[in-house]
Amino acid sequence: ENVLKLNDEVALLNRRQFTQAGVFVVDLIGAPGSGKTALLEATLKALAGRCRTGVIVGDPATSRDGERLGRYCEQVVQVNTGHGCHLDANQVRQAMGRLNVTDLDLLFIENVGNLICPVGFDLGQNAKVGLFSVSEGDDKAAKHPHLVLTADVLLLNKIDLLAYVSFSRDRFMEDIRHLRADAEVIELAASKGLIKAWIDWLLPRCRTR
Amino acid sequence: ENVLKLNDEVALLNRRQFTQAGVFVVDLIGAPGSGKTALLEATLKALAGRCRTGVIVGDPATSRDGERLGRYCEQVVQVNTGHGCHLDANQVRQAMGRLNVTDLDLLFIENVGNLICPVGFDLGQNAKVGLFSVSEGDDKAAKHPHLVLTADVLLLNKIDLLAYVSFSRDRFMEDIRHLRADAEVIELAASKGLIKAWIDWLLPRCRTR
Ligand SMILES: Nc1nc2c(ncn2[C@@H]2O[C@H](COP(=O)(O)OP(=O)(O)OP(=O)(O)O)[C@@H](O)[C@H]2O)c(=O)[nH]1
Ligand SMILES: Nc1nc2c(ncn2[C@@H]2O[C@H](COP(=O)(O)OP(=O)(O)OP(=O)(O)O)[C@@H](O)[C@H]2O)c(=O)[nH]1
Ligand SMILES: [Mg+2]
Ligand SMILES: [Mg+2]
Ligand SMILES: [Zn+2]
Ligand SMILES: [Zn+2]
Repeated sequence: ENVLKLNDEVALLNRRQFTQAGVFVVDLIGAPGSGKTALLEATLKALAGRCRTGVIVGDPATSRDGERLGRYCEQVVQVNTGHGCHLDANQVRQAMGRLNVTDLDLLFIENVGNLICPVGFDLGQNAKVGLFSVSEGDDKAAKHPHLVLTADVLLLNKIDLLAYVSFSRDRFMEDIRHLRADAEVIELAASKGLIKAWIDWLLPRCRTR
Repeated sequence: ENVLKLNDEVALLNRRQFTQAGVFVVDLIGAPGSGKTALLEATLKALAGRCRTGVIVGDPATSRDGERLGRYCEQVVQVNTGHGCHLDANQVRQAMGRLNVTDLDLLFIENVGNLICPVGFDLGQNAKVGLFSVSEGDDKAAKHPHLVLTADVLLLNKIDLLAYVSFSRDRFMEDIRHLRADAEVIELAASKGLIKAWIDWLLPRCRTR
């Protein structure tokens, strides 16, 4: 429909500009409180000195995530979407104007906390990352097939809580395999800094000239 | 805009029909995995014999919630929204056709897991309930002012996890008071059956003839 078509046209412009700037762009999608910001805090710390990073973060309100991330990274832009339920390509384009993308190797876009709406909106990213967390329950992959099917990699966060919540890794993985045989799932505990496999996935994608 | 206006017209029809049927309707809104279904499981069990209950549950995919709730209640309708990010009044109207609302005192509508989109769509309910959970982090109220401002009551779930996660009740409550002085917040642990204050809130609203 029309809104989507307009969005995709701007997304193409973004993608072209990102490519020219030599920056790899990640669209991070997950439910509210799944740990997107905690993951980026740990990631920015781990990549310091190895990869030049920047962040665009979207939330309906507040600049709390932008402030948290600003402690680890100079190039951070906070977008407030108001009643908007997802970042769109135009908001990302505006945010790009407040960054120096040519000085970046890796740009993270922390999308609005929402497992549905962001999935359909191309922002011009290179990779779409789907983040689930153990405390949400093991059926969230089955309930969100659009994200599972279109993500380049899936992350399962808060594995440190496995002892305290009823989450079956088997059921979660089976639901994912049922949707796609080729899904890659990386387990993490972002707030505990247990993110090695994710950093290993990122490093080859850190685009340096 | 036009979609919203059409929705509200159908919501008015729903509200009229619910009133004639003498049923009190609750729209339960919360993030994916916040514990909406767990809360309804515990609620249906607690109200058995005291209040005639029914449920309409929306999810992008699967009938897992409908099946869970069907064990405690005969009048359950599962709606699948596909790429849709919220239940709308028309979907509720269709679901009503599959229920016998005149035989109900209390109808729960478990909305799609999403803290944003469902807030703006009137379904014809009597009360809008906002559910947050401790594992999401204490900033979710501040980030979702639209829900906080339009909810009739707010619930904080998974309080049994307080020892294992970094959640400040003070910050959470302060954020809410900042938005509205009159907010009522009920603490619960749905999967542990600790829902007394919520049942106390519901019972006077259980509309019997
Ligand atoms: N136990 C545990 N808690 C975590 C982990 N990662 C994040 N958290 C906690 O989960 C809560 C939410 O984390 P955030 O990073 O704010 O989540 P988010 O996905 O950025 O949330 P939004 O941006 O609001 O959608 C915070 O209290 C974090 O401390 C983890 O690996 N383990
Ligand atoms: N520790 C703890 N876990 C809970 C509580 N309530 C729910 N859970 C767990 O949280 C997970 C999600 O619960 P659900 O009831 O499926 O959540 P939901 O809000 O209905 O999720 P969606 O319908 O998919 O949006 C499950 O693993 C539940 O067992 C609680 O009070 N304490
Ligand atoms: Mg965040
Ligand atoms: Mg549910
Ligand atoms: Zn949306
Ligand atoms: Zn929506």
